[in-house]
Amino acid sequence: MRTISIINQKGGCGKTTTAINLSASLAKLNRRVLLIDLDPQGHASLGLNLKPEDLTKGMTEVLTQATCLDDVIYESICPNLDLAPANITLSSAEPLLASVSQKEQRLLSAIEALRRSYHYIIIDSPPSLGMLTFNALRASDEAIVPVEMSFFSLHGLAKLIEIVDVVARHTGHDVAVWALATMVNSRMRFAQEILGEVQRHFMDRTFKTMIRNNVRLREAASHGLPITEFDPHAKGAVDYMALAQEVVLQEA
Amino acid sequence: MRTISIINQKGGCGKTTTAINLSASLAKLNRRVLLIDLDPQGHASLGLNLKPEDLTKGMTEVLTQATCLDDVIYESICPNLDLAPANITLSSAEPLLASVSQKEQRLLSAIEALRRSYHYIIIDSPPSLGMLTFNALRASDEAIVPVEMSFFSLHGLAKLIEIVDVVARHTGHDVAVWALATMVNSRMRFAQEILGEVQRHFMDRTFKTMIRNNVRLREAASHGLPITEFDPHAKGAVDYMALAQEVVLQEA
Ligand SMILES: Nc1ncnc2c1ncn2[C@@H]1O[C@H](COP(=O)(O)OP(=O)(O)OP(=O)(O)O)[C@@H](O)[C@H]1O
Ligand SMILES: Nc1ncnc2c1ncn2[C@@H]1O[C@H](COP(=O)(O)OP(=O)(O)OP(=O)(O)O)[C@@H](O)[C@H]1O
Ligand SMILES: [Mg+2]
Ligand SMILES: [Mg+2]
Repeated sequence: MRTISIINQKGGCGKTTTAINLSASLAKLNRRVLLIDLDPQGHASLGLNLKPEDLTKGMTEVLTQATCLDDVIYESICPNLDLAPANITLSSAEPLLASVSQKEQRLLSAIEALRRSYHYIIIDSPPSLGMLTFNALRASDEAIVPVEMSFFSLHGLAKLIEIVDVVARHTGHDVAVWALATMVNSRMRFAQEILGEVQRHFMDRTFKTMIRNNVRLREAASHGLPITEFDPHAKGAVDYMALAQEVVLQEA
Repeated sequence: MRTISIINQKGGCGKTTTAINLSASLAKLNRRVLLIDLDPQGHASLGLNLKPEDLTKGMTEVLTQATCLDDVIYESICPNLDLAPANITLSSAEPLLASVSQKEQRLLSAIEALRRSYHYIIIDSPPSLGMLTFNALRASDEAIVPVEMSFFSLHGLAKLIEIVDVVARHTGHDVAVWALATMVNSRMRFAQEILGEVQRHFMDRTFKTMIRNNVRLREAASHGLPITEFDPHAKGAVDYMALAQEVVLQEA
């Protein structure tokens, strides 16, 4: 089983869009996938047609109480794709766990106790480098950093890589970090420049697949569907399927 | 003096772009403006050509030590525009102040002790509803919520308005909240639908000015300049100047 976190403290760079559509594309390639929503905004849940405010239990209860991950899972959102949802109550987890020891391992323990089996666990995280993102990193072997083509996005990358190294040094747990270019609009003059910078930070750990700017990805989210179901022939669907195939090829 | 926070927990909706370019446009209209960067990413500082990692003191020291706001201010970034910068160390403020009483009023106290005088203070905040955003709200009379035209952005608005009401009830301090449509691309089929929804949430507290999608705003940020200096005739400059004029008209 591979556990992959989607992380970046920069807001709006395509974390949730990547978490939903990579998960759905891997499911289409016959991998059994669990998508864990670890963002109090609950957008991965919302984007798969769940109403976060209607949840009776979700990731908050898993992290702060003794609730099993199995007990909060919504099965077969699409064939081969399950979801562990979240809502705004998750923002209370950080203060609630402030004085608890090993608070960064709560998610790892929950995943280790999972009764169901999966090929992939994909974790969507919030736009910050706090306890929730630390929990995601601690529970993952790999991380994907979506980078939108902007100067602000570039700036935080060195810090992000530093944080991952801190987690590795403190816990002896290595996370392989990969960069994914998102919202790429090839007409933008400086996109090539930014892509070059991204490759400088991540070297061979940059996906060859680039996710192009595609309004159908936005529309799919508003219909509560992954792009694989909403419009399988859209540019966005083609790109996320190519990403899923690149991820699967790494299995070897 | 008017203190206005730019807030929204949704990432990447144009908070920093609005904070920088509204400040610079108000400065062009001969208002003396202080821009306070309250986001650990330090993008308001970066977008005005400061290197957050080179800072010796900034908003972290103001919130967690007894440093005066006057002592961290960079004067005349542009005529009439000063900046109080921030960097990643600001993310340590929340844990450092966890057990301190009235931690949400640190910024308010710092502004009240300011020796310099301004017509406007504009505060950029991070994509979360934690202590930093509470400090911004507590210190402000008004707040602007940039809303990008997407389904995910709409979802968090009700929660955001609820939080502002909580602050008002707990502290007896009212904040007038205004919505600003950003990154508007009129070719997008569903933009009109989303605009209608935004107006439903905010009613007459929606700016008539809409900020159109304009790649020059991105380019300006990468040159460390506000749009007023980088390309005063660009769509982005015209829109932010129209917004500044609408804000000034409210002064009456
Ligand atoms: N490739 C793309 N083309 C067009 N729009 C996109 C693309 N990827 C994401 N979007 C849109 O951009 C916005 C931001 O994306 P998303 O919400 O996935 O980012 P995020 O990093 O998860 O944001 P947050 O930091 O708030 O969690 C959304 O409205 C989404 O629909
Ligand atoms: N009107 C616009 N037209 C085109 N690009 C824009 C516009 N407004 C903002 N952008 C770009 O979109 C990206 C997100 O904007 P910005 O960083 O200002 O959002 P933010 O809400 O401050 O993000 P965060 O949540 O990370 O603080 C940036 O690359 C910025 O340059
Ligand atoms: Mg997200
Ligand atoms: Mg910002």
